[in-house]
Amino acid sequence: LTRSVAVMNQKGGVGKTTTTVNLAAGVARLGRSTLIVDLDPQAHASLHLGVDAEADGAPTIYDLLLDPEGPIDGAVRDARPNLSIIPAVVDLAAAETELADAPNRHGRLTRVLERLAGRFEFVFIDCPPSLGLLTLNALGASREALAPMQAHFLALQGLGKLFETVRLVGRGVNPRLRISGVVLCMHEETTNLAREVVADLHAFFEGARAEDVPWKSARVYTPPIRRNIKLAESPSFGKTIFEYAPGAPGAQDYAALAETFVREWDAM
Amino acid sequence: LTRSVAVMNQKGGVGKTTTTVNLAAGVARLGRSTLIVDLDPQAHASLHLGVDAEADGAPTIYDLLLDPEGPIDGAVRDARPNLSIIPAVVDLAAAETELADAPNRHGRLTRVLERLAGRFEFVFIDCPPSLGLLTLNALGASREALAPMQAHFLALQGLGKLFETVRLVGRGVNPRLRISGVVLCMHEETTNLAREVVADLHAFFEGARAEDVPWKSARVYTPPIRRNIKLAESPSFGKTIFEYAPGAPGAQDYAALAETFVREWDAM
Ligand SMILES: Nc1ncnc2c1ncn2[C@@H]1O[C@H](COP(=O)(O)OP(=O)(O)OP(=O)(O)O)[C@@H](O)[C@H]1O
Ligand SMILES: Nc1ncnc2c1ncn2[C@@H]1O[C@H](COP(=O)(O)OP(=O)(O)OP(=O)(O)O)[C@@H](O)[C@H]1O
Ligand SMILES: [Mg+2]
Ligand SMILES: [Mg+2]
Repeated sequence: LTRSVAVMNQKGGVGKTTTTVNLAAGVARLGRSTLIVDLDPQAHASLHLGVDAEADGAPTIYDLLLDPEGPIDGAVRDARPNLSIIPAVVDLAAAETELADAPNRHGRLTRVLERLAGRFEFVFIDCPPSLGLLTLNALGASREALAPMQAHFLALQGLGKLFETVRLVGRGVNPRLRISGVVLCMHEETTNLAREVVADLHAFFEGARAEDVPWKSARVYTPPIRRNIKLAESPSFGKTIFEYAPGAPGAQDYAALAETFVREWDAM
Repeated sequence: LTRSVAVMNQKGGVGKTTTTVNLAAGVARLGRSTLIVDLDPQAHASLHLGVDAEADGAPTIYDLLLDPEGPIDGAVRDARPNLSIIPAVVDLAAAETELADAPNRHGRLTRVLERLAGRFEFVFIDCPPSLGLLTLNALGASREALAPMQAHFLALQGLGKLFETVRLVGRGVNPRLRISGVVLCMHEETTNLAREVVADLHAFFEGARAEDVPWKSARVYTPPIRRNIKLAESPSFGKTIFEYAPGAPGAQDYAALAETFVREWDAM
């Protein structure tokens, strides 16, 4: 069984890529076989790990979306011990248009992950800041949606639409889809704003426990990921936080989050 | 003559909305007639100013993009003294698909602004985190592109693609398009990362001075906008920073930026 996770939020710059890379790296460091699928035309997750898909010419996620039956082994690159990645390239931006009228346009990534069934225990899919076709493919292919967010007002505003999208996909192509919860990123615990937003989040999730909705068992993950400049520096070296600054708060927080994530999975 | 500005950056969460609202408000406070066009399906600029387009039922930017000859006066709402806004609604997300095969799909907003010619001295267009059809409309309709950014590595990476897009639009539908420059947002001057990124930016712009490119006179605007929690709090009250916390660093910085922006325009 595979814990496949769409790391998504249409709000920009909330920590989707930073969380995909460092949570996946943390899980891999715990010895679990892990795959990252970079579904963002910006290809930042690929860049973060030092993988240049355009340089090596091997298939990318773009090729696999256009032809899910195409060559797949070359697309999966080893990035670290226990950590592989199917990288993105900027061409991926065209995929939304090219697939707009294509058959099974929402189920392309599902097919790709089916072909890799059994190879990885954890799959994390980095999504672009939108609820378009790429994100819908991620939601269609995953067991759960994980929403990084910043405890700011504008990010909270977007959650309603985010949940509604998950509900629609859950009623349509992917009935098993759940929202596992929210990861607080760039967190400044000492601000009133952060405390108010977190309180709102907890109240919202508590209120949903008895309802038949995809977020009925959603939670605010702990620990929050504190704001830590080391997390912003590490991509420029093509390194995860554990390689770049293993003692930094960012490394502590993502390591703890990875342990929570694995422990929770083993208990299910 | 109108200073029309596409506030754009495909990187998410870099301060596009916060800059559109507070720079426009700063310019309006200096007595200049200013229009905000909210071109983001998230409608955060509209939310930030307390304008709920869905509640009042009047035309929105969505309606005008689908029919640029449609009713326009009701679409322009007074938001503050000297400051008007054409708001967005979530339906706008569908516009990219609905207009994908439409005639003149890149020139819709140009037509809308032509119909408002002479009414406003400054026009700021808030773009979504993408280089898709909405952002292309903004670039086609504007005299200049202004890119808010965070002095982080991943934001710097995206600039190349951003400039390339501006160059393409400049060669195609809008030969007068320039990049006026970059606004540094959420700036933490004391970090090495910020200093390195700013140094890279300055070097890049200096190196372009002699070339025939749309960014030959681009600059890093001063002052940078410091990280200030008040800027993140103000949208939750439907207020600009000047209304919410007039003495805060965020208000000082956006007031100074607005003065720079107006003074520069008067000198042109
Ligand atoms: N906890 C943190 N502390 C400091 N900086 C952070 C932290 N998390 C992320 N960053 C930085 O903030 C910026 C935004 O983060 P990131 O790119 O991961 O967000 P995103 O949601 O993937 O953005 P996009 O919507 O553009 O895909 C990046 O420059 C990143 O390096
Ligand atoms: N200087 C600042 N200090 C503190 N918080 C800020 C600052 N500028 C913006 N913010 C907050 O950071 C978040 C991202 O800013 P904003 O929404 O303006 O970015 P954006 O580029 O418009 O995002 P998107 O790509 O989603 O449209 C918001 O919650 C905003 O309130
Ligand atoms: Mg990202
Ligand atoms: Mg915005």
